[in-house]
Amino acid sequence: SKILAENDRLAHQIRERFSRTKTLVVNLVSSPGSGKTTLLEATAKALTPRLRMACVVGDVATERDAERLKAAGMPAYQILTGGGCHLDARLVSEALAEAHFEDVDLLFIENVGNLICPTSYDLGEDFKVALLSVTEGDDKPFKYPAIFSRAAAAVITKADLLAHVHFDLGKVREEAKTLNPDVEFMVTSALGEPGIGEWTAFLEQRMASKR
Amino acid sequence: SKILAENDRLAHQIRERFSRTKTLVVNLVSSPGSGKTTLLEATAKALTPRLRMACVVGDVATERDAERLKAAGMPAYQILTGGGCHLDARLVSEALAEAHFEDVDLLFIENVGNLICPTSYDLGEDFKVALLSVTEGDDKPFKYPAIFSRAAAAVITKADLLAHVHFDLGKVREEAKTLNPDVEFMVTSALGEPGIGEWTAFLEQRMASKR
Ligand SMILES: Nc1nc2c(ncn2[C@@H]2O[C@H](COP(=O)(O)OP(=O)(O)OP(=O)(O)O)[C@@H](O)[C@H]2O)c(=O)[nH]1
Ligand SMILES: Nc1nc2c(ncn2[C@@H]2O[C@H](COP(=O)(O)OP(=O)(O)OP(=O)(O)O)[C@@H](O)[C@H]2O)c(=O)[nH]1
Ligand SMILES: [Mg+2]
Ligand SMILES: [Mg+2]
Ligand SMILES: [Zn+2]
Ligand SMILES: [Zn+2]
Repeated sequence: SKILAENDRLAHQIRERFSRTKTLVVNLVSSPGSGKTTLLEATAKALTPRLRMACVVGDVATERDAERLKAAGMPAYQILTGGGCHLDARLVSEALAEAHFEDVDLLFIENVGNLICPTSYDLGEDFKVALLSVTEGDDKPFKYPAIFSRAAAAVITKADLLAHVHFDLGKVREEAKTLNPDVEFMVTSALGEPGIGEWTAFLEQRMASKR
Repeated sequence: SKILAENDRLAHQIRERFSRTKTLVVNLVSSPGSGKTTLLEATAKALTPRLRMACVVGDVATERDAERLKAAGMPAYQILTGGGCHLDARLVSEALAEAHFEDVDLLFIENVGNLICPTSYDLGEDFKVALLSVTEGDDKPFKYPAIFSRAAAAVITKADLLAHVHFDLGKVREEAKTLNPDVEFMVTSALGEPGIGEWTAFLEQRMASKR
């Protein structure tokens, strides 16, 4: 369609720009409340000042997420979609024109909380990451297959709560791998055990291979 | 727009049909994994056989939710949207033509897991209900204001987990009431304390006022 063609043109421009600067661009997609912002707060604390990071964050309303990220030491630019259910390349490229995130090693895009619509939009990212919290149920990969098929990583979040909920990690891994055999499947907690070590190691590995 | 006008025509037909039979029609909207199906399973167990209930449930993929509901004793018809991020009146009216849910007191529509898009579609329901789990964060009403402004009830789910997460019930209630002063705000757990008493009382009250 014409809309996607225009989107892809802008996404291509973004990708070109960040391949010149060797900036790794990561697009985080999840349901509302799966822990995108909390993971980024923990990432800011773990990797600053060694790496220079920034985030463009999309929401329907409020600047809450950008405020949280800035307080955690990560420069952040808030996109307000005014009701839109996903980010597209136009919104991201307009944000980048305003935000001036020049010298960054890692650019995060925190998408609007939505496990369906953001899947089909290329934002110029190197890859998408799907977050799934242990509190959402272990049936989600097959129920929302598109994002799990396209994401480079499936990040299980809030694993510190595993003792309190029913969540069969093996089943979720199997479903994720069925949809996408190459997916990096990792288990994290931004607030407790096991921490975010698998996540930061994955980012470092992907940055190295972009260089 | 033409699409919404056609949607509203079909929604009107659905509403007419169920006002003749005095069936209460409830449209449940939430993020993926907030607990819609689990609440309906508990509702089936609490209200059967006194009330005759049925459910039309929408998902992108799998029949898992309809299977769960049928196993809990609630007749259920699964709509597969094939990628669509919300139910519309056409999908619901086609499902009703197949499902033959004739003599029911309560018809539930479990919408696709998505806190944004389902808000704008009238499905012929008497009202929408927004579910928000305590594990998703207490910042959501203002971050996703449209559904909380339009829902007749804001149902907090998984309250048995309150001891393990940060969730300020007072703040969430205040935000929900700011967006919609008439909203019925209730706190539930389908698996533990405090149970679903406030929810079933609300349904009975709304059924009585439709009769
Ligand atoms: N126990 C626990 N709670 C977490 C963890 N990560 C996030 N949370 C909680 O989950 C809730 C939502 O977290 P957010 O980071 O705001 O989620 P989000 O995906 O950014 O939400 P949206 O931007 O609205 O889509 C908050 O109450 C967090 O405290 C974790 O690792 N462990
Ligand atoms: N502790 C606790 N967990 C719950 C409760 N209700 C639901 N859950 C859990 O939350 C997860 C998701 O529940 P579902 O009922 O499948 O959620 P849903 O909203 O129907 O999900 P989708 O249909 O995919 O949008 C499952 O692991 C449930 O066991 C509750 O009251 N307490
Ligand atoms: Mg966030
Ligand atoms: Mg469900
Ligand atoms: Zn959408
Ligand atoms: Zn939609």
